[in-house]
Amino acid sequence: SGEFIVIGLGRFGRSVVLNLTRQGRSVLAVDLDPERVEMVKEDVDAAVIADTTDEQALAELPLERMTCAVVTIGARATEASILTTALLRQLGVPRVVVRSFNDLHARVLLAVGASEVLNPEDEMGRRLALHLSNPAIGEQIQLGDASITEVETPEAFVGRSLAELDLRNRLDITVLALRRGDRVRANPRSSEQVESGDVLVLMGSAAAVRRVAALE
Amino acid sequence: SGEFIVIGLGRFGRSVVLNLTRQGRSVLAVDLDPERVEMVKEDVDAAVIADTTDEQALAELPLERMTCAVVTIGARATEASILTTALLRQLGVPRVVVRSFNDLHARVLLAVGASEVLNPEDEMGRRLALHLSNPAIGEQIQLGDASITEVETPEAFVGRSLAELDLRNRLDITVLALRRGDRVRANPRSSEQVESGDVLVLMGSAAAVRRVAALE
Ligand SMILES: Nc1ncnc2c1ncn2[C@@H]1O[C@H](COP(=O)(O)OP(=O)(O)OP(=O)(O)O)[C@@H](O)[C@H]1O
Ligand SMILES: Nc1ncnc2c1ncn2[C@@H]1O[C@H](COP(=O)(O)OP(=O)(O)OP(=O)(O)O)[C@@H](O)[C@H]1O
Repeated sequence: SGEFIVIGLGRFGRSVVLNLTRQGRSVLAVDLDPERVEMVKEDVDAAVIADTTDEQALAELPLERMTCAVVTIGARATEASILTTALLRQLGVPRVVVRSFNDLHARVLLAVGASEVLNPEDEMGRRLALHLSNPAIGEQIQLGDASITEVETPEAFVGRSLAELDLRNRLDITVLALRRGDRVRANPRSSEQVESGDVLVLMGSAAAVRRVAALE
Repeated sequence: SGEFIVIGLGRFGRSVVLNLTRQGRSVLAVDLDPERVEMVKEDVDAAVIADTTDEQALAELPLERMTCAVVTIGARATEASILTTALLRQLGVPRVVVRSFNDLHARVLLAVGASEVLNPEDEMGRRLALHLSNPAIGEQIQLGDASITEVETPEAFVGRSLAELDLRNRLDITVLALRRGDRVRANPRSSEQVESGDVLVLMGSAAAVRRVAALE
């Protein structure tokens, strides 16, 4: 299991803190702004006011117990997030996950020892744009070159069996699962007839899946 | 295909604009701050400076061409996002997707006609916390009660065949796909032997999948 330290309690940092606590993890929340510390105090094991670019202040925290640090310092303090990341690694925290604000910031964070960087706005902007431009496409899992994608059944498929559609030979697409209302069936039989409103879980190249999703 | 209007060009709004343009969509970007409009002008079909709580200013935009509006006005102007959403619906935009900042804001937005609301920080905070607390768990697709989840093969599975593991009878889990290096195989045979480093794509209840992910 392990203990987490989360530094920087803006909207994103507070969401990470609350969700880690909900998953039953032990969390130490840190921010230089007393009001932000006050906002999460009730929800965590411990909450501390500290400027984490101050090595002295950081060294006084119980970092040896932490298996992972999450640095969610904001866009207006990118130097502080870089300095904090470097200090956490020097003080021996094994894994440091850091929020980045652009490609250059991400590269510098990785250079000073961040284990992972992520940019929540970019990631969510990408997902929303994908969802808006292909309304038939739902959630996706990227697996190397292939992807597993939820697709609303195109009208052109309704009333036909999976054998007739022959997606494997025509587009190299496998139907992994079929959802009809609340029921989900893994590896549907080839004789299964597709109905309107079915959701198909397809595995194939991103281009092949988009072609299916673009059918009327 | 259709045309999109994106209102509010903070980090998230700019990411939506850039990703819609990359998907080949036509985008009209709007903000009351000229500097923000300047930042995206080169990347979009049209970019306009306007205060979208001003009905007159909004009515002058070519809204009749828009199939969808995205309102990404920031946390410091929640009233503006509510008012803008209401006006867009009154002026006939068929679909309005709006960023929300808390549950109350989301409920009010839905009450004035938002088609969908989303909170990027909450969503990403939830995903990150899930990934951090279950390191063996990768991406997921929620399908009603079941979920399709990428799981790193636990050591306890290595060297055993899928038939021996008998996940379907023991945990009601189906192995939909198996990834080994760059190769991904859908519906692996039951005689397939699992190797260290394999990634399994499992379908089953969230609790059953977590039990597999928690094995050493
Ligand atoms: N040196 C530092 N030490 C500790 N906390 C810091 C430091 N510098 C900034 N912070 C904290 O980081 C937090 C997040 O920053 P800020 O609120 O500016 O970001 P934001 O981009 O608006 O965040 P969000 O989008 O998550 O709301 C703030 O609460 C701020 O006090
Ligand atoms: N009435 C309005 N009409 C048009 N644009 C507006 C209006 N009110 C606010 N905006 C714009 O919304 C944008 C996003 O707001 P802001 O930058 O405060 O949000 P933020 O929460 O920091 O965003 P992000 O997290 O996406 O960076 C700003 O560019 C602002 O000018």
